[in-house]
Amino acid sequence: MKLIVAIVQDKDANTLSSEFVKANVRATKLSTTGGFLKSGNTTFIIGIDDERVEDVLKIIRETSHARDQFMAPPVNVDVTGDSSMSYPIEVQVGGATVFVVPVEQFHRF
Amino acid sequence: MKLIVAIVQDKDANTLSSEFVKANVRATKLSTTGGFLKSGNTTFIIGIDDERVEDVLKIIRETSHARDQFMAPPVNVDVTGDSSMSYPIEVQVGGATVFVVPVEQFHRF
Amino acid sequence: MKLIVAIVQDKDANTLSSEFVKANVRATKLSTTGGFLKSGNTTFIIGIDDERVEDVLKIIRETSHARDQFMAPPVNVDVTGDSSMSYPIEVQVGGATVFVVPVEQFHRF
Ligand SMILES: Nc1ncnc2c1ncn2[C@@H]1O[C@@H]2COP(=O)(O)O[C@H]3[C@@H](O)[C@H](n4cnc5c(N)ncnc54)O[C@@H]3COP(=O)(O)O[C@H]2[C@H]1O
Ligand SMILES: Nc1ncnc2c1ncn2[C@@H]1O[C@@H]2COP(=O)(O)O[C@H]3[C@@H](O)[C@H](n4cnc5c(N)ncnc54)O[C@@H]3COP(=O)(O)O[C@H]2[C@H]1O
Ligand SMILES: Nc1ncnc2c1ncn2[C@@H]1O[C@@H]2COP(=O)(O)O[C@H]3[C@@H](O)[C@H](n4cnc5c(N)ncnc54)O[C@@H]3COP(=O)(O)O[C@H]2[C@H]1O
Repeated sequence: MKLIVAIVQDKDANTLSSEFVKANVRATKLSTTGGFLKSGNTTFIIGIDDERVEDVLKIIRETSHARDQFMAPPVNVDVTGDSSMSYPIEVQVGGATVFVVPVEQFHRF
Repeated sequence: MKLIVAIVQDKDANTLSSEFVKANVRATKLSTTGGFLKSGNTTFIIGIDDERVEDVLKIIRETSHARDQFMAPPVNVDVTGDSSMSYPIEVQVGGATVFVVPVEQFHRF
Repeated sequence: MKLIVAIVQDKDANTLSSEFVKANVRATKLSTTGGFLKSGNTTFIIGIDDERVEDVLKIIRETSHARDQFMAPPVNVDVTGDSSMSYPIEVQVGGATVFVVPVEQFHRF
């Protein structure tokens, strides 16, 4: 048994949930926030048998899409009052960041 | 030291919190959502010494109760417009789904 | 690769986020609740290379500050109606509670 922690973009969360249901993959969803962009994203916690880890990774890989996002630029005021540095910065946000963690005991009560 | 991740129903969350406090079990609560029913539930993260893992599992087992929940049926329109498939589906939701994860370092700052 | 789970006080969350960004440490933030005080706190999930675990622990240790918090006293009504037990209780809340968890697979899709 493994615990998969997958951070994905909100735009892909509902599709990913449906794909998990179709594949009989049990999952719990958390509303989270990215540390850099400070915008909302979604973290799935998925407990899964060792033999199905690759299936789950495949579903995540095929459903999550990298996208460009703009972030408000850091405030930068130099001595001439020059605002040439104030355009929004484009950042590419990945489809998914995934960690597979070992599980020593699994119980359903 | 282990990290216990326990997903329980909202109805049992407050009782479980009180039982943890009485037993001097430290815990952090997350508001989460079930991937299938899409309804709110509660996930506890509990860091606990190896010798107390069984105590914690016992508290969770005795406090969390399986219940029936109804889910809105999937929309199913067939060629005759037959709506015979539109009754809510009854699903049994377990008291708790629990993962015990190994911890390599534990710090309190 | 390790997964660091760090529970900190809301008051330190923004500073900790900035320190992570400056140090190029990727993190995801969760809004959580303490099991004892039932007040909001923040949990960071940080996936990090083994060689950088100590850097991350240092950042957390230096940024998170222990504080006193008051909790509403438990309701205690004795037979004489004595309310001598009704003062708020002072509790020291640590800067951070941190778990380092092993990661078997790490993927970015
Ligand atoms: N210090 C920095 N310098 C330059 N660019 C930076 C940066 N920190 C982040 N970025 C960029 O900004 C995107 C959004 O990061 P954020 O932290 O808001 O949102 C992240 C975060 O919530 C989570 N995440 C990614 N790696 C993580 C890790 N190692 N541990 C925990 N969470 C992670 O997944 C979300 C998407 O991450 P992704 O890497 O695809 O996309 C990242 C990356 O392209
Ligand atoms: N392996 C795992 N990894 C991560 N989280 C897990 C998990 N197993 C359970 N959970 C979490 O615990 C909640 C209760 O699951 P339980 O299996 O008791 O109760 C489930 C189960 O009886 C049923 N169910 C879930 N998926 C199903 C499916 N694909 N087919 C048929 N029934 C399903 O619906 C109930 C509610 O499921 P929901 O997903 O809304 O909510 C789940 C989910 O949030
Ligand atoms: N082993 C663990 N597993 C998971 N999460 C953990 C944890 N240890 C700490 N936490 C999380 O960190 C927060 C701060 O804990 P700390 O021990 O610094 O500060 C604690 C501690 O000084 C005190 N406290 C907690 N439980 C107690 C108890 N049973 N008896 C006496 N004091 C308690 O109240 C403060 C606030 O506790 P609260 O539960 O609201 O909030 C906790 C909880 O959300």
